[in-house]
Amino acid sequence: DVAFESLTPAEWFRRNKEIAGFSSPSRAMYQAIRELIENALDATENHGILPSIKASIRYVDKDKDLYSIYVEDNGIGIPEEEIPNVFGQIFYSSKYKIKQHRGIFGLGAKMVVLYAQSTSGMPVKVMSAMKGSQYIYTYEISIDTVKNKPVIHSHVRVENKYGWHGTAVKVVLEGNWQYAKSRIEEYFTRTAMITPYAEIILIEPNNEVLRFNRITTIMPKPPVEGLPHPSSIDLESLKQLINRNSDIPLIDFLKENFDGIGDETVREFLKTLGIRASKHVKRLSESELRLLAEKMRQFNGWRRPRADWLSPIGEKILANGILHVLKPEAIFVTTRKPASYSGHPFIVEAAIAWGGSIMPVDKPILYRYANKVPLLQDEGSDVIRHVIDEVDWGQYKVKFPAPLAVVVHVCSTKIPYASAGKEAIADVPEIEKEVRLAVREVARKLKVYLARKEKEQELLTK
Amino acid sequence: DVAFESLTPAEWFRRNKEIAGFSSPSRAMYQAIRELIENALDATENHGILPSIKASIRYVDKDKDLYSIYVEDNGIGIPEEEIPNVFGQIFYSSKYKIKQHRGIFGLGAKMVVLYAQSTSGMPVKVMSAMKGSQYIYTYEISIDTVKNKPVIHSHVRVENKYGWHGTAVKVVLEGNWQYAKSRIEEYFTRTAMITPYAEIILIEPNNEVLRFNRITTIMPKPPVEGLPHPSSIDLESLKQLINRNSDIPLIDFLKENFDGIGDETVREFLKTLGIRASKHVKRLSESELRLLAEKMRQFNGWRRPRADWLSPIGEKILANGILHVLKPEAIFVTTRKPASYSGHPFIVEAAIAWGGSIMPVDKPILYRYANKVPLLQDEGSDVIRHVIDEVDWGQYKVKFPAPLAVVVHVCSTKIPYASAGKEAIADVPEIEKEVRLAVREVARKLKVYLARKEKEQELLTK
Ligand SMILES: Nc1ncnc2c1ncn2[C@@H]1O[C@H](COP(=O)(O)OP(=O)(O)OP(=O)(O)O)[C@@H](O)[C@H]1O
Ligand SMILES: Nc1ncnc2c1ncn2[C@@H]1O[C@H](COP(=O)(O)OP(=O)(O)OP(=O)(O)O)[C@@H](O)[C@H]1O
Ligand SMILES: [Mg+2]
Ligand SMILES: [Mg+2]
Repeated sequence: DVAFESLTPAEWFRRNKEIAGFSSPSRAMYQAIRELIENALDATENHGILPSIKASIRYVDKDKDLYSIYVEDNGIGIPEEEIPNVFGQIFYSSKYKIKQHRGIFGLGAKMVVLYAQSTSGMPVKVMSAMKGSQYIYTYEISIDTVKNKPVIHSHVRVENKYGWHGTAVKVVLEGNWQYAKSRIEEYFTRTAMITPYAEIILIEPNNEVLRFNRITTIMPKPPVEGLPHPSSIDLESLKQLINRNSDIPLIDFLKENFDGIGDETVREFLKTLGIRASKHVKRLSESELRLLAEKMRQFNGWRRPRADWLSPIGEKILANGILHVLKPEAIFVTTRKPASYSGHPFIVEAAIAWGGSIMPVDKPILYRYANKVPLLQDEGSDVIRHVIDEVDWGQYKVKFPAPLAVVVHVCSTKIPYASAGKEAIADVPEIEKEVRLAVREVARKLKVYLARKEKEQELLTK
Repeated sequence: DVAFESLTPAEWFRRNKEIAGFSSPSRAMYQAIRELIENALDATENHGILPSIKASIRYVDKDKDLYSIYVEDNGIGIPEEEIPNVFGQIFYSSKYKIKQHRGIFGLGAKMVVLYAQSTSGMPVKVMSAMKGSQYIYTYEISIDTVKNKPVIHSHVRVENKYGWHGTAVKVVLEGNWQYAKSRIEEYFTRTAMITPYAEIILIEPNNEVLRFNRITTIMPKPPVEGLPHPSSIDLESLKQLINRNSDIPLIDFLKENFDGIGDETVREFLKTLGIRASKHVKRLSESELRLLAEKMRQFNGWRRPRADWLSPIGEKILANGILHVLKPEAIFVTTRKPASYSGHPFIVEAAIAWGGSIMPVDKPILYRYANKVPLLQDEGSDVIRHVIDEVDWGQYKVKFPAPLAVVVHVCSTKIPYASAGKEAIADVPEIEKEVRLAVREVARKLKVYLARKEKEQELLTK
């Protein structure tokens, strides 16, 4: 006899927390701190605030491997009435927009709370104030997994005497500092490498302090919110857009709700489909909607997706960061033009660092970034790794062992992560192609450099 | 200004289908057929039915890369009133139990429907009848992602004239047969390798037929449903169990709801906690519950988890399957005793195949299985791959290139998958340890064999 059940997302992720990266105490510790750091960077950098982030990991109970993780930022804060859902309802987010953020799923903060309450039994403690807020709000929250709703254990407000704005989060959870230490430190180092305008401090359980000072006050332009591109539209999304709109003529609906649709182009397009441009959008039939979605996706005449909703690292910051951290003898960088997959714009940046303090290796040391977040796990599932493995380095005059490091950054309004732990980019053909072109570009620059060195060497030995 | 939104699971997975393995048309095609085949095997084998599964992949529209995928089984069928939720509501399943199944998430069938309707606009067609049913029920279903609810396009019943029982599913979706062909064929071959009691037929788009005949009618004993083990209990689960139970004495509650709890042991255990064994379970305080969950998890005196809820392949079937498909010169197998992680029992089986038709390779060819399902993607994220990479094959007299294949099967009431696409097992320390022990066991047997061959070789050359 077969009994069927349904689960809320909270109950599902509680049972399957490995899917979100919480597979062992050391990995959970790593995942927790990175989810909180990424929320802090999104809350500052994306809003034009120079990030100042303080983080600490402390022993709470060494026998039970319990640690407290604390992350505080000077960001835009969270509105008082939103704090419970932000930390207590899975699939709740302000980042379900067409814009580049580190966050994407509406899951990170909740997984930290879920893992913490499952291992320590303790709720999360959150303190937050928005710019100009008269009060600082403090909550203690856990998640009711049967309902996917927050449970508020306490809710206090205090006078915001010094005009603070930002968010501070503290959880107690089971971890393994001995195994997680090097990964967490590497995560902070690689984050600082491409975020020189951020000040980040990490206090470790043994009271060692990892400090990354602000090196510049120049921040890249924050991305703005974009519109979907017609080449990513499917029937579902089209219907949802129509439901949220008033009943206006189709041509206006298309021009107002999509990026890349020119007036003359869309009139021509609708003519070939045999749908009147003036037809009111809520009166389109099911078969007309189906035709429209399919043809919009296939049509080649739309303008390319804009990159205003993206925020690449930039060649200058990338080169300086790599020089500062890896100290190579030579460095070659490139930022590709925007491309798109399924209508989501993306930009690939790549760099090769050679020699200097880089130790010779049997295969290139790979530094992967997605939306400015360093990816340190699941390398084998990442499309970037697959591309690097296929490069014939011999034709660029590289003989292993060689002091070679490759840095690849993919930024997009939607990174197609291979899993909810956000550690690998899935094998999307368009991204694979762009990564390959970017790597070849910097590899050719390396080849020129090595050829020149070779020649100089020959002249010296004559 | 920051706008917060919440999403249903259906909307979330529609936007993030790469998380479930639907990252490109070729991979989506592969994922779709495997989700349906695994549902078919669960519906037959786990219920003592010799599986007869017919599958076909056909061209529907070559220009649009549209294919139909059809899978039919002779399994237990789906109750009429359950069919809409089975195919139309994400996180709906009959496998949220403590028992070994291929399915685990309540997501597979729904992802197939979601991907199909997003790419072809067409609903799934389902036909099902339970044993002895007077009727065969046919539905056409799509998913309303805004509500996470099924939309029924048609619902018909016909006389079940020939007493058929089973399920047939047909979807039309965008795929890429050219890229998916070899992976899909490999999936079928590796499935047949360890399922010799199943008859599986695949009709390909070019009308080639891949046929795996039933080689034996002896099936392994189906697993039975189990109880949770106290070493996997957390506060959440404990509270949920209490809510579902009547208000009985704590000692009875523990003995009836958990595996491995002996009467004397639990009386002793409760004494050390200072909680009365006769106290009614709904009257335990929050702090008593917290103490109970924590101490149950840590206590070493429980019996080991039982393996009645598991169904390993078995050394005989494993050896015969490998001999039949890989045709090696020698084969060594082992089935480890049951172990557990977080209270979930699991068994590791390993085999090494050497020589014969196996081509020499630079590193071992790895065949991974989880709950009798071949894993073909994401090898780099899999704990099994990590263990194999660390084996020093030299100390087992293996010099590469060598004709060496390693087969590892992990079966459990809960496989800790690294992602919702179920292609890699996460790095859980207890599983890593057991896989390492299993591989070393068969590697030692290989060493004995190679040492003997070496000696024979020396004698011949004298
Ligand atoms: N430190 C913070 N400062 C301001 N807002 C925050 C902060 N942390 C979380 N938030 C808000 O809470 C929301 C939910 O955060 P959460 O980490 O769960 O999801 P996300 O960041 O949107 O996506 P992801 O799951 O990929 O991290 C965010 O979208 C953001 O609006
Ligand atoms: N061919 C089938 N025969 C009988 N029952 C089926 C069949 N396919 C699906 N079901 C039922 O529908 C449920 C949902 O299937 P679905 O594939 O979505 O999830 P699952 O198999 O439980 O888990 P997973 O997401 O890991 O596959 C199953 O648990 C099973 O009860
Ligand atoms: Mg986040
Ligand atoms: Mg399934």
